[in-house]
Amino acid sequence: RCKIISICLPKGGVGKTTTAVNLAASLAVAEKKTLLVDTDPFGASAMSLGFTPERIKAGISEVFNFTHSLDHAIHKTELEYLDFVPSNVNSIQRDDRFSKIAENRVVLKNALRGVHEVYDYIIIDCPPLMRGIVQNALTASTSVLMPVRCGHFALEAIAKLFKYVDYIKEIANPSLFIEGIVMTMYEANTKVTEISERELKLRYNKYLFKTTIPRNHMVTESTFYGKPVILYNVNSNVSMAYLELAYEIINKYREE
Amino acid sequence: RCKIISICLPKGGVGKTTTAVNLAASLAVAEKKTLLVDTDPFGASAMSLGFTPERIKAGISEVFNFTHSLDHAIHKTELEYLDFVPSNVNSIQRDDRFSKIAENRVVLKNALRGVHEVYDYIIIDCPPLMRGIVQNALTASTSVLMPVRCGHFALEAIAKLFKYVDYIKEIANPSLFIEGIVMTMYEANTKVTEISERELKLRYNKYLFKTTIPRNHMVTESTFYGKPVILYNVNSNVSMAYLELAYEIINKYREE
Ligand SMILES: Nc1ncnc2c1ncn2[C@@H]1O[C@H](COP(=O)(O)OP(=O)(O)OP(=O)(O)O)[C@@H](O)[C@H]1O
Ligand SMILES: Nc1ncnc2c1ncn2[C@@H]1O[C@H](COP(=O)(O)OP(=O)(O)OP(=O)(O)O)[C@@H](O)[C@H]1O
Ligand SMILES: [Mg+2]
Ligand SMILES: [Mg+2]
Repeated sequence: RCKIISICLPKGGVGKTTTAVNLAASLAVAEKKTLLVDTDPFGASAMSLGFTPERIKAGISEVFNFTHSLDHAIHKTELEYLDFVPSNVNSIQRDDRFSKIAENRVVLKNALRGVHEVYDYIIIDCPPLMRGIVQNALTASTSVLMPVRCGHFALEAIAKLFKYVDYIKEIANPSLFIEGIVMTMYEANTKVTEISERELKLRYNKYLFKTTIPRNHMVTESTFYGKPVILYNVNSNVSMAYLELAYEIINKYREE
Repeated sequence: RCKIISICLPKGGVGKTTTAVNLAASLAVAEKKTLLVDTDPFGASAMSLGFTPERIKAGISEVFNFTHSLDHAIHKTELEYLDFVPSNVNSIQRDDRFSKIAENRVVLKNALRGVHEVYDYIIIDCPPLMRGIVQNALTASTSVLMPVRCGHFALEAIAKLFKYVDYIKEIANPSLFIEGIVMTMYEANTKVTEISERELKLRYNKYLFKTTIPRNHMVTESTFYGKPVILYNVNSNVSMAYLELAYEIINKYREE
């Protein structure tokens, strides 16, 4: 019943955190019981939801250190159907320790086992890389959702990630599949968008979501106020797009 | 004589690679003998300069595996005064091995020792993190240049990096200093820019470069053609800005 979706791309700044936070919030608005898990030591998901360090009791860092069970790292949010596990990797020593423990690729999978029955969706925000903790996330996941910002680097990143997903399927998680590719920060009528869209449709057409996420300053503005954009400015085109993306995913599973 | 500058910020997608490539190219246009070193396994610097895998004979990956000296990983570019060392970490196994060897923080410093006499500037492109290879880069560097894109995440990233630089100064490289903070993808008159600029001036005013790098699609467009934007479209505002940034750095050292 529980679908675990990793939001992943080895390229930085493509909208992984923005998509993880707002997709999770949109699923919660649709009254799907949702858990957002931040595996990026940088901790941008916590910033997006207004969780300052004082408000965090424990996070993935403590779960990986085996000092806390996942239950103790779960925080309630202002959305009834959304819970949150921050990364809380908040020191240089913890970052080193976290990346060492993450070499064991089943730690996250085992940690999430206990909460499968509770949630409809678990959304995992990943850092921009393809080893260690991201191997953990993909090993624990049902599927992978790739946000892509138009440009040559992001397209190359998709090709690399497709290969990596095949590798994870072979060594750790045979049932892993590609949930889809969503275009983020979309700006119509630029040459970059034209080239990227043509290439995406050529190579990955069947994976492309119908929904595209438009570029809108409200997203970046909302992070200063510790609110996901779907709560900060619900009528904006970008909020509507994230709600649409959530329904596109919900309806896909309904058909099954 | 040789200045080694790491282009670094633990946040993804802020313009590290774009700044590393175009600053190095601008220094070369100013006839400073420059070496660009890519330490990011993703390899975006190579993409920016049109180095496809077939054209790469060796990179940082081989230097860290001790199969090649740095000399053998140096590639000529179309600019007379610019040489390039790609990352060439081009498999999952190599990525794992690379990050293990990078736990020894002096590998890069020792590798660069042999070429100090040859270059005026060595520019190091870093991945968006703060351990392993980035510890290597900061241990090997004279200074750190931080590109920042307006927004809450990038501002938090600066605070984290300042702390990390203090840590590196304490344990490995006491003479490391902050070269400066450069605003990238700058768009005037948005609330995000207003809040960010105010906060940057309040907290880091003495570190801010006079030069800001404007947002211009030409940057992303240029990556499809394997050319740094200062060669792809030399008259654009973004190319002029990178040339200006190079002269701001050159003149700073001239005064010393
Ligand atoms: N639709 C959008 N419109 C405008 N800005 C956006 C949009 N989505 C994301 N951004 C901005 O782009 C920047 C990068 O987004 P985000 O941090 O979500 O990417 P990421 O892939 O998680 O980055 P990292 O690789 O560092 O984890 C942020 O400043 C964010 O506010
Ligand atoms: N001045 C600019 N105007 C418009 N787009 C830009 C500018 N600078 C960079 N970009 C684009 O923003 C994206 C991110 O830039 P870049 O890859 O250089 O960042 P990065 O910090 O190196 O990312 P990573 O963290 O993944 O290494 C790229 O698609 C690039 O083309
Ligand atoms: Mg992120
Ligand atoms: Mg980069």
